[in-house]
Amino acid sequence: MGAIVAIANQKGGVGKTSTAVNLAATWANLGKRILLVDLDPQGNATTAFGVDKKSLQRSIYQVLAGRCRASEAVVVPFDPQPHLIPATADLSGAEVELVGEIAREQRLKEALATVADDYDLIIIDCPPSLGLLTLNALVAANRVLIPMPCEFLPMEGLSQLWKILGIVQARLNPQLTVAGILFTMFDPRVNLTRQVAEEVRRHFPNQVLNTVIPRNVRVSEAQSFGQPLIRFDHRAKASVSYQSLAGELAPLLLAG
Amino acid sequence: MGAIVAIANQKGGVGKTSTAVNLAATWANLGKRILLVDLDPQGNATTAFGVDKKSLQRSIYQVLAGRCRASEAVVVPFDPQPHLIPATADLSGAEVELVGEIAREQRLKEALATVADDYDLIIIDCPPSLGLLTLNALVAANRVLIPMPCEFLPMEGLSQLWKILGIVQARLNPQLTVAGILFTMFDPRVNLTRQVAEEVRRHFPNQVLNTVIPRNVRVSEAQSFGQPLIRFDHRAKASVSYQSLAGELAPLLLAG
Ligand SMILES: Nc1ncnc2c1ncn2[C@@H]1O[C@H](COP(=O)(O)OP(=O)(O)OP(=O)(O)O)[C@@H](O)[C@H]1O
Ligand SMILES: Nc1ncnc2c1ncn2[C@@H]1O[C@H](COP(=O)(O)OP(=O)(O)OP(=O)(O)O)[C@@H](O)[C@H]1O
Ligand SMILES: [Mg+2]
Ligand SMILES: [Mg+2]
Repeated sequence: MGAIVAIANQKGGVGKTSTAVNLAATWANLGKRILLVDLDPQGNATTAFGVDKKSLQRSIYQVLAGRCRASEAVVVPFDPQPHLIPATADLSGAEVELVGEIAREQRLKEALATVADDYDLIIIDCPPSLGLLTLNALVAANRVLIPMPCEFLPMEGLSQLWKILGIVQARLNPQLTVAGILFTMFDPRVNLTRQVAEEVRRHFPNQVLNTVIPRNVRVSEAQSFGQPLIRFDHRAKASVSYQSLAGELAPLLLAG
Repeated sequence: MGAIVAIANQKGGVGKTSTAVNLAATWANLGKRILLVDLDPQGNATTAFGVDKKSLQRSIYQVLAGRCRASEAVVVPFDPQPHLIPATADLSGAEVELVGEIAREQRLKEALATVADDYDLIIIDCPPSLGLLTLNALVAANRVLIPMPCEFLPMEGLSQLWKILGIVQARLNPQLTVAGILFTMFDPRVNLTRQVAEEVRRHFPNQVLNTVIPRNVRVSEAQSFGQPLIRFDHRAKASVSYQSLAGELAPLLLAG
């Protein structure tokens, strides 16, 4: 069974979806069998893969609610890889519905166990919160990747996230380890960017990945065409960076 | 009783907190009596006002849980205005705790009614979700302001948000009207920005505010010093824009 990595950060707009989509597509392009799970009621990963939400029969909501198997919700936006379990707006009901359930944090883990052998890696795109959906992802995953722009408010959120990860490791999922902190929308010309980067490297030694994703409008443009960057413009600055990120993370996430 | 405006958008990182903090401080500078309510477990508005969360006895969590009155949770980070009801991480428990309560969407409305006469305007900074906390804000408020950067994924979220606002108006709060859509982090040199701006103006006629907030690193820098922009650098491009936004919204939010 391959790794399962959650792309998580409760701070909004830090590049979780962009990272999940572009890493999935970059590894798929290299022939890896990749499943991307969209766990955000916004369904941004689903949109970024060009999938029309209105046409979907099933989504991650039905899987979590136990109404269908994970394999039945899988769609294939680009032949042959990556695969996607999409999300629609009804997922926002799942948090409230799961609250009273027994073992509510284990739902996603149990569902993904039924398809894990079909993939080299499963990537989970998390919503901007530390609620039950993200908790399900952190229990299902054995690795967590934390995208963050080098700004003040995202940095402040890092220590809250770190505390939560410690609790999850201690009480729900001892196997969970941090794959790394990924600097996104990075602009080295901006003083604040360099200052925050230095401070994060100091507070979280050996956790910051070498690869940095530059600010690059092609990321948003690709999304407006429903395509991952590797297909939209593989020579774009951010695409090249996501390709070197795929290289840096492969030994950790795709080993064996 | 003055207006209550919720700054809401379930898309993350669109400038909700930056707009809430800078509008509150700009109007306070003009002598208005302003209360900012931080309704996000991240507590970013609290941090952006330089308040040390560890030193707080009470926060919005105790108010929603009925353990103290709203007036008892108010702090004054800058003398004499604006006032703030801060948020701490324990607020993330509120969503789960409120689920089973009767009239759970009315908690904030009832709490703020006890202080509304002390202020010309109350501003609520919402978290990046459409859960119970944001719902409480949309029930307590009579206006909603929607910040959004002119990018593809935030635009896509607008129609989902519009649907939810319709439901809230029909079933929970008929008085709720949209104060406007505010373009943030606006960079006119970027094609995608202009295209999205045009499309939003076409789909939501008469809803887009004239004032646009430019992308300006001084916004983030001010936050790293725990100061609103009007105090940190009132001549910064974004500060000047927030001042003209305060002028554009005053007739709607501060009338009478
Ligand atoms: N490297 C980059 N350069 C420029 N823009 C970027 C970059 N990465 C992401 N973006 C843009 O920034 C916005 C936020 O990114 P994204 O939606 O991936 O973040 P997120 O953390 O998934 O947000 P949310 O918290 O709402 O789920 C998007 O409009 C995206 O197109
Ligand atoms: N006009 C601007 N120019 C440049 N940076 C900005 C601007 N407005 C906001 N920012 C920065 O963008 C990031 C996101 O802004 P902010 O935190 O206000 O958004 P938010 O919608 O409140 O996020 P969340 O969804 O996490 O609550 C912050 O780091 C902030 O400093
Ligand atoms: Mg996302
Ligand atoms: Mg915010």
